[in-house]
Amino acid sequence: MRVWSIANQKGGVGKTTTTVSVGGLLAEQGYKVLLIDLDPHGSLTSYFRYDLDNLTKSSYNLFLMTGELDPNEVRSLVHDTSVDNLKLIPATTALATIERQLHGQEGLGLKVSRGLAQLWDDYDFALIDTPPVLGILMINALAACEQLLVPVQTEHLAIKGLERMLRTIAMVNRSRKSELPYTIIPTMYDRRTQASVSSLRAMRNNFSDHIWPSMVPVDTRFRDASKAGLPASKYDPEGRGVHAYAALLKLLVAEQEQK
Amino acid sequence: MRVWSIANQKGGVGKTTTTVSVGGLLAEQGYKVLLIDLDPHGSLTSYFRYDLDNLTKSSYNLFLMTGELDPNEVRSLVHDTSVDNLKLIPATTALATIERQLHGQEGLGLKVSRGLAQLWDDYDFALIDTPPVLGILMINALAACEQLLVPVQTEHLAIKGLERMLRTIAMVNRSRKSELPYTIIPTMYDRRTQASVSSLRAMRNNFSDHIWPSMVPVDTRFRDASKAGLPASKYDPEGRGVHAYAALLKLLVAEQEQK
Ligand SMILES: Nc1ncnc2c1ncn2[C@@H]1O[C@H](COP(=O)(O)OP(=O)(O)OP(=O)(O)O)[C@@H](O)[C@H]1O
Ligand SMILES: Nc1ncnc2c1ncn2[C@@H]1O[C@H](COP(=O)(O)OP(=O)(O)OP(=O)(O)O)[C@@H](O)[C@H]1O
Ligand SMILES: [Mg+2]
Ligand SMILES: [Mg+2]
Repeated sequence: MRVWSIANQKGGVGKTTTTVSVGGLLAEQGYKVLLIDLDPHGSLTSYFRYDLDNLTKSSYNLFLMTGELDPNEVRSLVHDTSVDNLKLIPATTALATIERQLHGQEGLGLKVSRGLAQLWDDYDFALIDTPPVLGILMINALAACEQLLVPVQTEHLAIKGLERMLRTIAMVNRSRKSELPYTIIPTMYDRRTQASVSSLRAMRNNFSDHIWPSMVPVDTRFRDASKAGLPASKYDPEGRGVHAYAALLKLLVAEQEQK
Repeated sequence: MRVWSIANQKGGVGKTTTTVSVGGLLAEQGYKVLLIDLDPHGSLTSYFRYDLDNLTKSSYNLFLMTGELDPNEVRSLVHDTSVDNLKLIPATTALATIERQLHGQEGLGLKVSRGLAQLWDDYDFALIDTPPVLGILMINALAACEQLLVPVQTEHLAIKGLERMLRTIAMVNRSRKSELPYTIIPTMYDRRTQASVSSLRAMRNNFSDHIWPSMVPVDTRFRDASKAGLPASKYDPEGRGVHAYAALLKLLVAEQEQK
């Protein structure tokens, strides 16, 4: 199983949209895909019509499991989505209490990676969506993954946020055996806006060795797709946003196979 | 001094844009305005070209002040912006450590309101920008303000986020003498997108007694303005987004005068 996390400390940059779009395309290509929602706000969970406030099994349970883990207990957290081959471990608002309640507990940063290890042969890919805050939930996602996707809106303020995210990655790398590979994904690109054009150019200059050479354009179909509770590729396979994510995925999978 | 907070637990809905736009318009009308950045990510601080990582005086200092407060010590946290009549108490990334470091300290939820009380005669309005997370920083903003502005993107997922924000307001109201007035502001409305049109209608149906009857349309000039480090009204006074915020402000100020 390949584990990819989608993270950026800036809000509203397209993390959840990237998770659903990439997950949906992988599932359509026949891969078995598991999505994990680590955001207490639960956009990914709501996207697939689950109600955060009424779930008894969720990613929160991963943080309560101690000692020898039972694969069937982890499997019981998995829910269906509207798409074949695409499953979900949803979030609940209780995730927001973990930092205060479990602070100082041994191995708190590795709860998600230990839980996912129990499902290693069930799925080809696991994608983890994260909240826009540096804390124990993001640390778990960064510790559990082998590749990090960093969506960044093509606008001026987002570049400052990206520098902070890269400092977080450098911090995490100090406790990993090998450096965490990451890909910066320019999103919501609008060629009619001067700020969008110039910030994409600035991003390509400043972060040239980790940035995806293309970008995801602004596409109103993403909002329509989220209203329909479907990945964009199921909602409108010919959308320009879907084509962009398909091109990104082709590159990521090719790079992954080389390893 | 009137204190307004801008908050929503969902990321990327236009909180910082609303803070800058409303603040810029009030300053142009001759009011003395103070902006306060409580977001450890510091979009408002970056907007006005300050570097979060190199500031010695910031909103973080408000949380360290104890005992009898000295107005001049609070005044020393105030920085200039590119606009006359518009000042800023910036953020630093250290804000993200408050919850862990000061947890359990007496009166931690009232640090910002006690600090602002020292500047009561210096400004006509104080606007507080917040991070997209329920925690001690948002609690401080909700405790300090007399009016809450809740920007909500006109898209399907945002309505779920709004329900959660309203539960947070209900929680805060339990410890206030009188209910906190709040106004829901539909943002980034795009009449070409079916999801935008139907979610605005759903919002108006479900939250009719607290929603602003108009909305802020999608306007690419906001990104250009943020690149220029200017409020949208200074960047392009005739933009349709600026006109929308001017109409909102007229209503809010009129309502405020009636009290
Ligand atoms: N390429 C795009 N074009 C147009 N709209 C987009 C695009 N990508 C995402 N969106 C829209 O932008 C909004 C924010 O996206 P999303 O929720 O994926 O961001 P996020 O980073 O996950 O936010 P949060 O920080 O709250 O978790 C959503 O309404 C989504 O539909
Ligand atoms: N009406 C609008 N039309 C088009 N773009 C907008 C509009 N309002 C805000 N934006 C853009 O959307 C992005 C997110 O806005 P903003 O940073 O104000 O949201 P936020 O809620 O403060 O985000 P965060 O949760 O990260 O603090 C910015 O690029 C901003 O320029
Ligand atoms: Mg998200
Ligand atoms: Mg903001």
